[in-house]
Parts: sequence; C-alpha cells; structure tokens
Amino acid sequence: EYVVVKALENGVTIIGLTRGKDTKFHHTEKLDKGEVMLLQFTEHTSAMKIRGHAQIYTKHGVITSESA
Amino acid sequence: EYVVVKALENGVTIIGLTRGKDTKFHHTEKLDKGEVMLLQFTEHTSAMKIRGHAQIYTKHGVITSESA
Amino acid sequence: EYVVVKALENGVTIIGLTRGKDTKFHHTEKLDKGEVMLLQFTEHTSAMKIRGHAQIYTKHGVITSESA
Amino acid sequence: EYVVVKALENGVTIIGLTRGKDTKFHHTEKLDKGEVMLLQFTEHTSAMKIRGHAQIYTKHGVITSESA
Amino acid sequence: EYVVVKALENGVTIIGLTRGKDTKFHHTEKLDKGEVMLLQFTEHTSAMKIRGHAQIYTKHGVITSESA
Amino acid sequence: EYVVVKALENGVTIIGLTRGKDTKFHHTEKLDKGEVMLLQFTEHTSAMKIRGHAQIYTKHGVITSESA
Amino acid sequence: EYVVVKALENGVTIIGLTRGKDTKFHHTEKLDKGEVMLLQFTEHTSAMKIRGHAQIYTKHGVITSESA
Amino acid sequence: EYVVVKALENGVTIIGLTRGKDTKFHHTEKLDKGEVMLLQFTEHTSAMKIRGHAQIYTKHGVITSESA
Amino acid sequence: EYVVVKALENGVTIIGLTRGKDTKFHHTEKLDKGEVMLLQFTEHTSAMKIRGHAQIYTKHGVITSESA
Amino acid sequence: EYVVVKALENGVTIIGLTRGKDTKFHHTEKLDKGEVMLLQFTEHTSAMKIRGHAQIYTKHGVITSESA
Amino acid sequence: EYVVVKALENGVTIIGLTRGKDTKFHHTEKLDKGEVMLLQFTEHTSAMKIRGHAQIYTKHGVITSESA
Ligand SMILES: N[C@@H](Cc1c[nH]c2ccccc12)C(=O)O
Ligand SMILES: N[C@@H](Cc1c[nH]c2ccccc12)C(=O)O
Ligand SMILES: N[C@@H](Cc1c[nH]c2ccccc12)C(=O)O
Ligand SMILES: N[C@@H](Cc1c[nH]c2ccccc12)C(=O)O
Ligand SMILES: N[C@@H](Cc1c[nH]c2ccccc12)C(=O)O
Ligand SMILES: N[C@@H](Cc1c[nH]c2ccccc12)C(=O)O
Ligand SMILES: N[C@@H](Cc1c[nH]c2ccccc12)C(=O)O
Ligand SMILES: N[C@@H](Cc1c[nH]c2ccccc12)C(=O)O
Ligand SMILES: N[C@@H](Cc1c[nH]c2ccccc12)C(=O)O
Ligand SMILES: N[C@@H](Cc1c[nH]c2ccccc12)C(=O)O
Ligand SMILES: N[C@@H](Cc1c[nH]c2ccccc12)C(=O)O
Repeated sequence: EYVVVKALENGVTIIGLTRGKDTKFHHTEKLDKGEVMLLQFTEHTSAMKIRGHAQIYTKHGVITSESA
Repeated sequence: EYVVVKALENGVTIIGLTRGKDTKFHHTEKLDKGEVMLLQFTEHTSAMKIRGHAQIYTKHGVITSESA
Repeated sequence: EYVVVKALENGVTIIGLTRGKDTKFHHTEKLDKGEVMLLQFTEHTSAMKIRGHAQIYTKHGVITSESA
Repeated sequence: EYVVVKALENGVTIIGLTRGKDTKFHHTEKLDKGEVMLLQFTEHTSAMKIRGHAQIYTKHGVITSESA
Repeated sequence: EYVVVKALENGVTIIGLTRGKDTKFHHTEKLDKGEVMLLQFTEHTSAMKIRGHAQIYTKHGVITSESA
Repeated sequence: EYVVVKALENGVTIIGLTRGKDTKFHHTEKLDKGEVMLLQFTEHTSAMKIRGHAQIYTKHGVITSESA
Repeated sequence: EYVVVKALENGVTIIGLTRGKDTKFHHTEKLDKGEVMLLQFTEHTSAMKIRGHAQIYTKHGVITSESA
Repeated sequence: EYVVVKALENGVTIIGLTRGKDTKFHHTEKLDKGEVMLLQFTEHTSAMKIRGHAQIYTKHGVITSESA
Repeated sequence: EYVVVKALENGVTIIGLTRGKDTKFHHTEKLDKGEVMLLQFTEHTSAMKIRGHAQIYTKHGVITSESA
Repeated sequence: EYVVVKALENGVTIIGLTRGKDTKFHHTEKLDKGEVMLLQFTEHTSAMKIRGHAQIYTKHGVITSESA
Repeated sequence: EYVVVKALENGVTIIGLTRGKDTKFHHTEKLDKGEVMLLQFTEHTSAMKIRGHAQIYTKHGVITSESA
C-alpha cells in the first residue's frame, strides 16, 4: 500500500506517525512546489498527516489538502 | 486497510480505540481545516471515532461527519 | 473488514457482542448526531447491534437503522 | 464474512447454529423494529436462522424474511 | 462459502450430508414459510439437499426448488 | 468450489468419483423432480457424473443434462 | 479448477493423463449422449483428452470437440 | 493454469518441455482432427510447443497455430 | 505466469536468460512459421528475448517483434 | 509493487528513502530526458521522492512532477 | 511481475539495478530494432533503466522511452 503526494505550493509537509501503543511524529518530509513523493505504510508508519496545499492520490481517490 | 480524513473546519478530532477485551481511547489527533490524515487499522487500533466537520474516505464511499 | 456508522440523531448506540461460545455485550459506544465511527470485526467482536437513527455503510451497501 | 439484518417489525429473531458434528441453537438475538445487526460466521456459528419480517443483506443480494 | 435459503412454503427441509469417505444425512433443518436460513459448507458438511418450495441464493445465481 | 444441481425429472443421479490413483464411484445420490442439491469437490470427490434431465449451475455457466 | 463436459453423442471418452515425469493414460470415462461430467485437475491428473462430439466448458470459454 | 488445444487437422502435436536447468522434450501427444486436449503447466512441464493446425485457448485469448 | 509466442516467419528464436546474479543465455528455442509456443517464467528463467517476426501474447497485450 | 518514471527533461532525480526507524536518502538516480525507469518498493526503500519534470505512472494514475 | 520492452531503434539498453542496500548496475542488455524482451523483477533486480527509443509495456500502461 502506497500513496502519492504532489506539492502544489512550497512548504508542504508530510508527517509519519509511529505504529504501536504510542502515537508520535517520527519523521517530517518537506516538499517544494511540483515535487512528488510516494510513501508506503510500513512497520514504523501506520498514519500520515499532510499540511499545506497538495494533491494526495490514494486508493479512495484524489484528495486535496489545503493550506491554513 | 487505511482511511483518509480531510478536516473541513478547525478542531476536527480523530480518536483511536484500543483493540482487545477493553475498548478505550488510546490517542486523539486534532486536525486544522484543510489538513488531511491517512490512518490504518492496526494491532492497537480496531475502531476510530471522528468528531467535527470532515470528509472521510473509506472503501464504502465518502462519508461526511458533521459538527454538533 | 470494517463498517462505518454515521449517527443521524443523538443517542445512537453501537454494541459489540463477544466472539466465542457465549454471546454477550462487551462494549457500548454512544454517538452524538453527525459523529462517525469506523469499526472492525475483531478477535473479541463477531457481531454488532445498532440502535437509533443511523446510516451504516457496509460491503452490502448502506443500511439505515431507525429509532424505535 | 458477515451479513446484515434489519428488523422490519418487533420480535425478529436471529438464531446461531453450532459448528461441528452436532447442530444446535447456541444463541438467539431478538431485534426490535428498525434495529440493525451485523453478524459474522465464526468458529462457533456455521449457520443462522431468521424468523420474523426482516431484510437480510448478504453477498448474494438482499433477501426479505416474512413473519408467519 | 455460504448459501441462503428462503422457504416459500411450510415444511421445506435442508439436509446436510457428511464430508468424508461416507455420505450420510447428519442434520435436517425444517423451515416454515418465510423463514430464511444461511448455511456454510463446513468441516462436517460438503453437500446439501433441499426439498420443498424454496429460493436458494448461491454464487451461481438464485435457484428455485419445487415441492414434489 | 461447489456446484448446484436441480432435477427436472425424477430419477436424476449424481455420482461422486474418487480422488486418487483409482477412479471409482463412491456415492450415488438420487434426486426427485424439483429437488436441488449443492455439492462440493472434496478430499474424496474429484469428479462428478450427472445422468437424467437436470440443470447444473457451475462457474462456467448453467448446463443442462438430458436423459437418455 | 474444474471443467465440465457434456456429451452430444454416445461414446464420448474423457481420458485422464498422469501427472509427473511420465505421461500415461490412467483412466478413461465413457459418456452417453446428454450425460454431463465435472472433472478437476488433481494430484494424479495434469492433462485430459476428449474424443467424440462434446461441449467442454472451461475458464477459456466453451469448446466443442468433434468426432472423427 | 491450464490451456486448451483443439486440433483442426490430423497430426497436431503438443510437446512438453522440461522444467529446470535443461530444456528437453519429455512428451509428445498427437491429436486427430476434432480432438481436444486440456493441459496444465506442472512440476515437470514449464513450456509447450504446438505444431500443426490447431486452436489454442489461453488466458491471453485464442491463438491459431498453422501447419508448415 | 506464461506468455505465448506465435512465429510469423521461419527462424524465430526465443532465448531464456538465467535467473540470479549472472544473466546468461541458458536455452534457445527455434520456431518455424505458424508454430506456437507457451513459456513460463521459472526458477531458472527470469527474462526472455525474442528475435524474428512473431506475435507475443502477454498480460500487457499482444506485441509484435520484427525481424532485423 | 513498482512505479514507472519517464523524465521529460534532463536532470530529473529519483531519491530512495530508507525503510525503518530512520528516514534517510540511500540512493539518488539521475535521469536524462526521455529515459524511463521502473522502480519497486523494497526491503530497503519504503518511500521515493521525485524532483524535476517527469511523468510518474502509479496504480493511482499518472502524476506529473514539475521542476522548481 | 514482468514488463515487456520492444526496441524501436538499434542500441536500446535495458539496465538491471541491484536489490539491497546498494544500488548498482548488475547487467545491461542491448536490443536491436524490432527485438522484444520480457523481464521480471527478481531477487537480484529491483529497478530497471531503459535508454533509447523503445515501447515499454507495464501494468500502468504503455510508455515510450526516447533516445537522447
Ligand atoms: N500508534 C497508532 C497510530 C494510529 C493508526 N491508526 C490510528 C487511528 C486513530 C488514532 C491513532 C492511530 C497505531 O499504530 O495504532
Ligand atoms: N476493543 C474492541 C473495539 C471494537 C472493535 N469493533 C467494535 C464493535 C463494537 C464495539 C467495540 C468494538 C475490539 O477490539 O473488539
Ligand atoms: N458468540 C457468537 C456471536 C455470533 C456471531 N455470529 C452469530 C450469529 C448468530 C448468533 C450469534 C452469533 C460467535 O462468535 O459465534
Ligand atoms: N453443525 C453443522 C451446521 C451446518 C452448517 N451447514 C449446514 C448445512 C446443512 C445442515 C447443517 C449445517 C456444521 O457445522 O456442518
Ligand atoms: N462424502 C462426500 C459428499 C460429497 C461431496 N460432493 C459430492 C459429489 C458427489 C457425491 C458425493 C459428494 C465427500 O465429502 O466427498
Ligand atoms: N481419480 C482421478 C479422478 C479424475 C479427476 N479428474 C479426472 C480427469 C480425467 C480422468 C479422471 C479424473 C483423480 O483424482 O485424478
Ligand atoms: N506428465 C505430464 C503431463 C503434462 C501436463 N502438461 C503437459 C503438456 C505437454 C505434455 C505433457 C503434459 C506432467 O505432469 O507434466
Ligand atoms: N527449462 C526451462 C524451460 C523454459 C521455460 N520458460 C522458458 C523460456 C525460454 C527458454 C526456456 C524456457 C525452465 O524451466 O526455465
Ligand atoms: N539474472 C537477472 C535477469 C534479469 C531479470 N530481470 C532483469 C532486468 C534487467 C536486467 C537483468 C534482468 C535476474 O534474475 O535478476
Ligand atoms: N522510514 C520510514 C519511511 C516512510 C515510509 N512512509 C512514510 C510516511 C511518512 C514519513 C516517513 C515514511 C518507514 O519505513 O516507515
Ligand atoms: N537497491 C535499491 C534499488 C531501488 C529499488 N527501488 C528504488 C527506488 C529509489 C531508489 C533506489 C531503489 C533497493 O533494492 O531498494
């Protein structure tokens, strides 16, 4: 299972949250406008949080996150 | 299996409920308007509760939660 | 396997029934109007009962429970 | 594998029959009108019997049971 | 794998035949008109026989058994 | 894997042939007109032979056997 | 995996060929007109040969064998 | 995985090639016009060669081999 | 996984390349015009090369190789 | 699971991020215009980052990354 | 999982990149115009690079690489 994120502005952040009893931020990846990232769910990542204006391609369709 | 939640207002909360004999809240994640979260069912999370105005993308379609 | 329940009124209840030889209520979750819940079948839950006015999204389609 | 039963009248009963050499009734769940139940086949339940007026959502379509 | 049988008259019988070298009747379930039954193939049941007027919902479609 | 046979006349026979090095008839089931049978391939049955006028519902479609 | 053969004339033969280093005929089944046979590939049968006028229902469609 | 070959002329040959480091012919089956053969890939057969005029039904469609 | 090759001219060659650290030609099969070959990927073959005018039926569609 | 990247300009970079507790860049592959790369998610790569103008073919559709 | 490459000009190269911590070129295969190659992802190959004018048939569709 992987998802694809395309940044539509600078400063989009993708946060990986830890799998397990605790839920913490274990990694934040910054994207510049136009960059694309492909990300799997893994043994260490069971949730992701996306901030900023981006297109997120998932098995449930394409979802657009908005900047605050 | 993962679901996607897009907050349509500030203060949307996603609650993870524990897997096992007991059912408790083990984590609450707050989302600001426009933020998107991708969440798996896991060894520790067998149910989720969503409060506030948000779009929830699932294998059964897109469901909108409303704020009280 | 998970199902999604959206409460259409206050006081909707989702009851988890135990897996195994005995069938008992092991957990009841109350939902306020507009709240959405995602629930898996698990090692401890092999049946669910829903009371009150709600939409239930399942692999067999969307089913509406009515309040008494 | 789970099925969904929606009671269309009071007093609908769902009976679980035992898996194994013997076939006995191990549990009867009563539903009031409008209540919905989701039920798996399990290690202890290999057949179900539904009495009363109800809609039964299965992988083979929606089947309506009638009261006597 | 399960099938669904809806009795269209009283006295419909569903017979379970034993899995294994021998083929015998191990259980007979009687249905009244309008009753619905859901039945799995199991470790003990590798064939079923249906007598009387009923609708049988299977992965190959809906088949109607007729009474003699 | 199961198939469904509906007898269109009295005296339809379904023969189970043994799995393994040898191929013998291990069981013959007689059906009266209108009776329906559901039959799995099993550890002991790797082929079936149908005689008489019947409808046979399989994953390859519905096939009609004719009486001699 | 099973295939279905319907004899369109008397004397149709279905031959099972052995699985393994050697390829030999291990069983020949004769069908009369109108008879239907359902046959699996098995631990002992990795090829089949059909002679005479018959319809053969397979996952690749329906194929008609002709008599010489 | 099996394929189906229908001979459109006499003398069609189906050759089984050995699985493993070496690639040799381990079996040749001759078909007369109208005969049909069903053949699996097996522990001993990882390639097949067909000579003569025949129809070959595969998961990629129906392919016709021509005689020289 | 298998592919099908139909030679459209004499002298078509199908080359099997070795699986593993090294990549070498382990077998070359020559086809005459009209001959058809079915070939699996195997423990020893992880790539194939086709020279000459042929039709190659794969899960990605039908591809025609041309002679030099 | 693999994705395909086609460079639409010189200097497109594909970065592999490490699987595990830490998230680091373990490999960067540069592509010239017109070159195509096929890349799997692996035991060592659980995320990829693409910079520059390229087409990325994924199971969620074709996504175009833009150069800054 | 395999892909198919058809060379549209002489001198097309297909490069296999090593699976594991390091990413190196372990094999380069040269194709002449019209030749077709079928290539799996393997224990030793987790990425491929294609240079020159060729058609690449993948599960995500047909992609054309261009020569520099
Ligand atoms: N640590 C949590 C992270 C998580 C996944 N899905 C969730 C849903 C709700 C809240 C937290 C989560 C877990 O692995 O289970
Ligand atoms: N602790 C429960 C949580 C749960 C999952 N699905 C449910 C349905 C109803 C009530 C509770 C639940 C369990 O793992 O089983
Ligand atoms: N304890 C029962 C609960 C149950 C599941 N499906 C049912 C159907 C009918 C009656 C009870 C049940 C079991 O695990 O089997
Ligand atoms: N005890 C039986 C119950 C059953 C399942 N499917 C059936 C079909 C017919 C009769 C009985 C049954 C069994 O597990 O096998
Ligand atoms: N005892 C038999 C019952 C059976 C299943 N499928 C059949 C087909 C034909 C005759 C008998 C059967 C068996 O398990 O194999
Ligand atoms: N005893 C044979 C029965 C059989 C199955 N499929 C066949 C096809 C042809 C002839 C015999 C058979 C076997 O198990 O293999
Ligand atoms: N004994 C052979 C039978 C066979 C199966 N498929 C074939 C294709 C060609 C020739 C022989 C065969 C085997 O098991 O492999
Ligand atoms: N002995 C070879 C046969 C073979 C299968 N597929 C091939 C493709 C090309 C050449 C030979 C083959 C093997 O098992 O691998
Ligand atoms: N020996 C190589 C052959 C190969 C398969 N796919 C490839 C792609 C490119 C180059 C070589 C290959 C391997 O098994 O991995
Ligand atoms: N090291 C991380 C890389 C990663 C994968 N998916 C992610 C999503 C968000 C942030 C980091 C990641 C992991 O294997 O889990
Ligand atoms: N050695 C790397 C090769 C690789 C596969 N996919 C990648 C994506 C990006 C960068 C490198 C790679 C690995 O097996 O993981």
